[in-house]
Amino acid sequence: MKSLCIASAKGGVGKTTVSLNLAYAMATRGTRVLLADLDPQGAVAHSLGRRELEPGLAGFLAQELPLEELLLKTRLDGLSLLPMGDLAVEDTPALASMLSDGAPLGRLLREAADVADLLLIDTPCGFGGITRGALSVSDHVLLPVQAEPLSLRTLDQTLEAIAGLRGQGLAVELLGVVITMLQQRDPDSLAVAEELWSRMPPELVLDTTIPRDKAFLRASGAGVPLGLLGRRPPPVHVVFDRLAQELEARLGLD
Amino acid sequence: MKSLCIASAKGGVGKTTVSLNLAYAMATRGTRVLLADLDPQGAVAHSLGRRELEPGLAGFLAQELPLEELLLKTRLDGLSLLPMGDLAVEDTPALASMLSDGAPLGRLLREAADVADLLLIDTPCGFGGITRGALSVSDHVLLPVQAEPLSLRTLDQTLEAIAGLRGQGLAVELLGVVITMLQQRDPDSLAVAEELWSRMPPELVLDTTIPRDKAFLRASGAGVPLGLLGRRPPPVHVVFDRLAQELEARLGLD
Ligand SMILES: Nc1ncnc2c1ncn2[C@@H]1O[C@H](COP(=O)(O)OP(=O)(O)OP(=O)(O)O)[C@@H](O)[C@H]1O
Ligand SMILES: Nc1ncnc2c1ncn2[C@@H]1O[C@H](COP(=O)(O)OP(=O)(O)OP(=O)(O)O)[C@@H](O)[C@H]1O
Ligand SMILES: [Mg+2]
Ligand SMILES: [Mg+2]
Repeated sequence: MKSLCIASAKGGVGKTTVSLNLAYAMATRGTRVLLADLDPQGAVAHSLGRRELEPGLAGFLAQELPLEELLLKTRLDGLSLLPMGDLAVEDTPALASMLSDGAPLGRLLREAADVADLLLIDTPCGFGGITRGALSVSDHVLLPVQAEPLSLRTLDQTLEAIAGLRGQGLAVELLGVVITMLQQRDPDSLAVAEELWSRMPPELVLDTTIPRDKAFLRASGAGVPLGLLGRRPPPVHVVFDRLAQELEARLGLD
Repeated sequence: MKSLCIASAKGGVGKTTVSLNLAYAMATRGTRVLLADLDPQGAVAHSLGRRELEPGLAGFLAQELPLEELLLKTRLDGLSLLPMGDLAVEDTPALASMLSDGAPLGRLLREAADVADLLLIDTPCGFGGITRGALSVSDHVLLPVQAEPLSLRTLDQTLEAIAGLRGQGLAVELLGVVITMLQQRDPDSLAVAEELWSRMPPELVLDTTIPRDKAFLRASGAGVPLGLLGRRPPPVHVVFDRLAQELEARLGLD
């Protein structure tokens, strides 16, 4: 099994949207994917219109429940979900300090290996204890960069944070950045993409870019990944097929 | 002096954009505003195209420097800035635990009262130690809610977090929510605004809404608040005049 963490210091750049739609696309192409939601807000479950009442990861950690009992099946055989579960807001700091050295997630990794080829982890914004814990059990990390000036300006800090964690002994490798919410006809948005293409080493910027598209609001309003929106999914959903193909090759899952 | 914190559990909802443009609009209307950036990413400075090399808040706390020495003047007499300053990424957890009970920020409050009528505090996403510290020294908190389904779904957790902190003794009052990035011609975006108008008590939803507008990308690309973009500011900048007026009345600054 491989493990991939989706992380970013900046908020609202598309971590949850990429996690959900990439997991769905990779599962339709035959990879067994376990999507784990480590964001205390439980955005993955929210994106799927589910109430957060299952025990989820919070139950896995607190009551030592077996993973098999907590996984949520989806309409797709190859995709299972581990939601954050029922976590009281005031318990978030305790969760962050519990996870920050990654030890409790070791059991997640071991039990996930029985059911999945890829463990995909969505994280909250920033590099607090939860994200550091997730990175400590991940082989790779993918950084969504929103094609807007503010998100570009904080990219250096994200790259520094990753380099710093590797300096402290974490093995996680930077897979690269994926450009999200790109508006090709907006000069300020396009300038961000052009700067990434010219500044970053080419192998660290994924070829697939994700355009800003109203279909994403429709999908999250309907509580489904793009691929399940309506009888015929919106044309933009093929972007995640391309992203899935690119990642299969990079992760050695093809 | 009054103090107002801009906070949200969800990332990328417009906290920094509202903080910066509201501070600028209130200062043009005669309120002396100190805008303090408590986000370790230093987004306020990034929005103004500045390098983060000043000591800023990190220097204020670590070296007990006087506030007067750290404030950055702007083109507007009534607006001064306290950037986050030069903070190494690995020092963020220590900052979060240092601030979480708010005590170090007490000195900020006392010294700010000599220079400002309003202390406006931008915070990182989530309700970690830094945001809890900021809330503990704030009279009021304003919650930006992005007019998109995912942001609405996490609003309950934000309201719960505020109620929980008040239960633990914090005096901060919820001023209300401000709808950001509203797309009136997109049914999914409009549905979020309509749900807020029908679900929340009317006094808790500000009358002023902030539309999604490309001018915001131009302004952050140029490193200025909307009011300083180009020879004649874009029409959308009047939205922050209206927001300023509304807040002056609610905060008793008129
Ligand atoms: N390509 C896109 N086009 C249009 N809207 C998008 C796109 N990707 C994401 N969105 C919307 O932008 C908002 C932010 O996306 P999302 O919640 O996935 O970001 P995030 O990085 O997970 O945020 P957080 O920091 O809160 O975890 C959501 O409302 C989502 O529906
Ligand atoms: N009304 C708007 N219309 C269009 N774009 C906007 C608007 N408000 C903010 N933006 C853009 O949306 C992005 C997110 O805004 P911003 O960085 O202010 O959010 P934030 O809540 O401070 O994010 P973080 O959680 O990272 O602190 C930025 O690129 C900003 O320029
Ligand atoms: Mg998310
Ligand atoms: Mg911000």
